[in-house]
Amino acid sequence: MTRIISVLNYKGGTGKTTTVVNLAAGLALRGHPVLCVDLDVQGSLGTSLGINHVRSVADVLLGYAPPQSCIVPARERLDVILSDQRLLRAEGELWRMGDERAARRVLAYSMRQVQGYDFIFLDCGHSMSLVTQNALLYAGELLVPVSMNYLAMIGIRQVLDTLKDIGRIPGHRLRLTGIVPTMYYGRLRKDREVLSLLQHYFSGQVTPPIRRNVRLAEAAGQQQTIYEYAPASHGAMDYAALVEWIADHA
Amino acid sequence: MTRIISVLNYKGGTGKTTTVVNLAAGLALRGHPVLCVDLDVQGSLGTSLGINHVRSVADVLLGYAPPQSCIVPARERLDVILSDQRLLRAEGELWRMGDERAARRVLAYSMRQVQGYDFIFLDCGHSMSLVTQNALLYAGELLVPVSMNYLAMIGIRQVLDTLKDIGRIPGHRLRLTGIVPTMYYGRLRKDREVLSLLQHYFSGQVTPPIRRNVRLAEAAGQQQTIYEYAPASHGAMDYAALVEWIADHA
Ligand SMILES: Nc1ncnc2c1ncn2[C@@H]1O[C@H](COP(=O)(O)OP(=O)(O)OP(=O)(O)O)[C@@H](O)[C@H]1O
Ligand SMILES: Nc1ncnc2c1ncn2[C@@H]1O[C@H](COP(=O)(O)OP(=O)(O)OP(=O)(O)O)[C@@H](O)[C@H]1O
Ligand SMILES: [Mg+2]
Ligand SMILES: [Mg+2]
Repeated sequence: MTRIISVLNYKGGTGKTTTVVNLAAGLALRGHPVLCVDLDVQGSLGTSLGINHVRSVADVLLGYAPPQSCIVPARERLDVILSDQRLLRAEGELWRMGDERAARRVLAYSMRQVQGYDFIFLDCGHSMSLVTQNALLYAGELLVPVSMNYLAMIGIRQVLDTLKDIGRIPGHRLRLTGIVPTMYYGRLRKDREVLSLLQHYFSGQVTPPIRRNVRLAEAAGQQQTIYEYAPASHGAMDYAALVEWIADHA
Repeated sequence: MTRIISVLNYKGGTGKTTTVVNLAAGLALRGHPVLCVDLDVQGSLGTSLGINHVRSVADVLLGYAPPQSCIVPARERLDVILSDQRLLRAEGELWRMGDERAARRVLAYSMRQVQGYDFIFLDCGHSMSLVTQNALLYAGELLVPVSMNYLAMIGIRQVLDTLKDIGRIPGHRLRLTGIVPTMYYGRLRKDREVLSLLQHYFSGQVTPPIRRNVRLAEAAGQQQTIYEYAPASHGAMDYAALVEWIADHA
């Protein structure tokens, strides 16, 4: 049974792409076939893995090509569908359908033929858009990476409000699987306070935190996963722990 | 002559809102009347200043209200037009106009009656959207806050590509006034390398860096400007230096 997990936070720069890359890569290293779909117009998934392809998720949404021809291998057992600026074009076309209910089901409908993965991650980036709604209706689970700022609570609230809206649609359940504290630096009181606030309000759903670790930023700059770039670093340890947590919280 | 300055980076979390708040507040403290317009659906400008209003920039874009009735005072000489999730609705309506050329001029047209400010800042957030294009056609200048990661160069490239597209429109000139290095931590080699790369490629246009300073994050959590929350901090010093640089680079 494929677990389809959307990774979303409307707040920018909260470690979403870093989490998608290293969570997916960690699961692939454990033997799971994984697909990552980039739904952020910035295309950072491809940049972070050093992968290019002429086809993108825009082709899937616009109906120009079947998903299978947009899938490209990134690592062993790790495939991706990339994104690019044509996603803005796709957003426009979705709005112009004039039927929001149909417009937000395009991705789920196109992707129904995609088989054979244990996990499909959707990097929703940070936009509140029809493309994001497509991701939330295709997914069965939601992960929310949050950085350690008091505004983090507001960000989660906005995502949960969207969850409620999606939840009201008959036949569609989207489970909040986890809140991932990112860039955690325990020596800052602010970080300790925000983490304990999260654990208080979302007990049971807060994953082990990902510590601030410059190796994670460097790895992306080198277009490598953390396990390739710095396998002994805190970043690798923390994402390996997250891999286990995700596997245990199916 | 009002300086209309859009603040944009498609990369999330690069200090855009923090820069808009503290640059605007610093100019207001120097005696300049300033207006800030939030064009990010997350509405972080209002949250950062502790300001609420029933009207938002969505009302301006949808034509529901004139800008004057959407303007709310935030501090002495500092006014704001807030944003909210209705901005997604506005984006949809702009697409449904079916005429992209007209759809991206709505903001400039509505705001032409707004007078009396020395500076108008547009917090464009991180989305590539029709709303952002509206901001870029209304503005005369562009500021790009970048955080110290190698992906920062890619982010600037994407913004400059948009600049070129806007530049091809007859009668519209948008000047890249500055690239603002944010969250700079000089003890990291990565940060020193990225800063010198920026200074090499954009010499003359790179502002003094804003150092990483937890007071800036705490100030936003307290819904205060840095000058209110921690006037003696590095954050306050660095943004005051940016205020001078902006004033000198008209
Ligand atoms: N734990 C960490 N420690 C240090 N740096 C990190 C960590 N996690 C992510 N980063 C770096 O912080 C920056 C933002 O991370 P990332 O791009 O994953 O965030 P995002 O939420 O995907 O951003 P966006 O909203 O633009 O999609 C990147 O340069 C990344 O390399
Ligand atoms: N120089 C700094 N030092 C420490 N923290 C900072 C600094 N600048 C900003 N921050 C904090 O980093 C986070 C991201 O900053 P900010 O919200 O200004 O970025 P943004 O580019 O507006 O993000 P978004 O893409 O979501 O609009 C905030 O919690 C902010 O308080
Ligand atoms: Mg991302
Ligand atoms: Mg912002």
